[in-house]
Amino acid sequence: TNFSVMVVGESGIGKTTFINTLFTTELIEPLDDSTRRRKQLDRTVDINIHKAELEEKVFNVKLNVIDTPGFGDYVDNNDCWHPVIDFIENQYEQYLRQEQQPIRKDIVDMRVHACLYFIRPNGHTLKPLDVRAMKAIGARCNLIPVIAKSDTLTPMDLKQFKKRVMDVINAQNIRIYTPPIESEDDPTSIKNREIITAMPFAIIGSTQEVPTPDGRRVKGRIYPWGVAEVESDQHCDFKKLRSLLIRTHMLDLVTTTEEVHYDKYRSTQMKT
Amino acid sequence: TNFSVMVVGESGIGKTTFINTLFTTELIEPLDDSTRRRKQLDRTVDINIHKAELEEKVFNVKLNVIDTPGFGDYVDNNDCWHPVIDFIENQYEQYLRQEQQPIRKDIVDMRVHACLYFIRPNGHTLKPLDVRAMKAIGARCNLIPVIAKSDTLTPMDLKQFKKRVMDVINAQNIRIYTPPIESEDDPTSIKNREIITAMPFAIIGSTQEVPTPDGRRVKGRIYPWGVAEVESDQHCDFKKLRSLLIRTHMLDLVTTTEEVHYDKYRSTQMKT
Ligand SMILES: Nc1nc2c(ncn2[C@@H]2O[C@H](COP(=O)(O)OP(=O)(O)O)[C@@H](O)[C@H]2O)c(=O)[nH]1
Ligand SMILES: Nc1nc2c(ncn2[C@@H]2O[C@H](COP(=O)(O)OP(=O)(O)O)[C@@H](O)[C@H]2O)c(=O)[nH]1
Repeated sequence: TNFSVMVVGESGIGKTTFINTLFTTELIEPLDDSTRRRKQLDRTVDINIHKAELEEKVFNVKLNVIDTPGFGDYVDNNDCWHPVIDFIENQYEQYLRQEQQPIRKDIVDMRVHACLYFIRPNGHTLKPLDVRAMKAIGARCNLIPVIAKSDTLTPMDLKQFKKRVMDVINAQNIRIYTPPIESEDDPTSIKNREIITAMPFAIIGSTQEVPTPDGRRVKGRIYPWGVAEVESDQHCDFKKLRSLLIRTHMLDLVTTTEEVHYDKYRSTQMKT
Repeated sequence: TNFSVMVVGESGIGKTTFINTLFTTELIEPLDDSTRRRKQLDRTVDINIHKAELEEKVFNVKLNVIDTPGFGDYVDNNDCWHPVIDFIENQYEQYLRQEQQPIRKDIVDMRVHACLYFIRPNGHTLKPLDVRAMKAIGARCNLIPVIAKSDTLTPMDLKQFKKRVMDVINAQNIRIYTPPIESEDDPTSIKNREIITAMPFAIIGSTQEVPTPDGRRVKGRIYPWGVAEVESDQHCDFKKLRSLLIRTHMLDLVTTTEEVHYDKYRSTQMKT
């Protein structure tokens, strides 16, 4: 099975660290300074694909992480989400063509199953760029907004910021991925409702293991005033998001991509 | 005496909080959400002037804080530093005209004595916008770059980031304010050298008083993992910057504005 996750957000927002934290293996190598400076000069948005094999419990998953260097990084960021949109639609196009072949074996499915959009934790509201990009992305694939570097926000700041982000998302009709809720008291539905109320997920990323004041060793960020822990539910929503992506909802993300987003693309193409 | 400080940086970077922390009195009222959203739609960079009387030790200072809402906030931020530059030069122009009057009493001096440029703590390097804006500003007034929300950076991150920022500043010939160093072992020179090595200043802003785990009450940000203190030298450079701005170097900032920056403007104008 192919599972493709796209990460979108400006340089330095923590995408690389998050992906490497999530998959416990260094999937994305950090760029060196001279490469970064060269990227600032070329003013383009690239699409980079990183591949890995995941052995999660009983199934083998071919993981693809799609990175978007250059997104939101320039003085003029007009249309910087177009390469992202084009990539998503190209995967649908390629799948459509393969699907239409008389012989269908060995179809390569590179469709994007989830797009993690990294929001800067500036504490006020979404930027105009975020609104326009998320609107375009959410209309074409499973959009999961995340609040990057949430250790920048105090619990009070975070609560307010999450509310404001959701207000703008709703006011602007931005479509985000929502897990299905079937029945009122199904344990799965309760779990799903917890997930929905936590959105947008506040994340902290770190591949470093550090000692806490009380002697444990955890993945986290060590500050003079304390240790922000990646895997503590009191510190951030990392565990909820990880669980959604690679345990409980991987199948739903793949299914909705096929049955909702790809289907919409396909029927639009067939009409024209 | 008039003392004018300009704060430049994108919305949500912490300018308001910093100014209110610095001057212990709410000089800038935070915008409400609807005003912020309207600002996002108008796509202009404004110049707002906030006035206050400061009673610092033996002298009375008329403080002016100049804010720049809209800077760096749009999808396309081309030339967004132009209103900032225009404002700085307009003050020189107005001073020049008053200076040229036969009767000079009651000259109003609104020249900008220091411009605090807020850098996003993204951990990699300066953004192209930062480079272009700082280059233009530093050529015309005392530019003091600060690393905003430095509680986002671990001590290791911060050390690397400061170095990278200074590397780019030097490579790009961005002129920043440097306190004078007269002699090798003068206690003032030692203090000045400490200040220079701390640049760019890493700041944490907070007007809230919070309890620390060991029972003190401090200005800071209270996280589940600890309290980031504004006035601890182990946590950030706030005290160094405050000392520079309103104690040890206020006079030098005023003098260099007059003798270096304004003088350069004046002689350029007189040639043309
Ligand atoms: N405060 C904070 N910093 C982070 C976090 N994740 C990553 N960083 C730091 O942010 C910087 C940029 O991270 P990186 O993952 O390379 O960002 P990318 O350019 O989006 O891939 C690095 O210095 C990281 O240490 C986080 O959750 N919180
Ligand atoms: N992590 C962190 N957050 C801060 C700091 N200073 C301000 N903030 C938060 O950042 C948000 C925006 O601050 P504000 O001062 O209004 O930013 P402005 O738009 O630049 O004036 C608020 O939620 C503040 O609580 C800081 O030093 N560190």
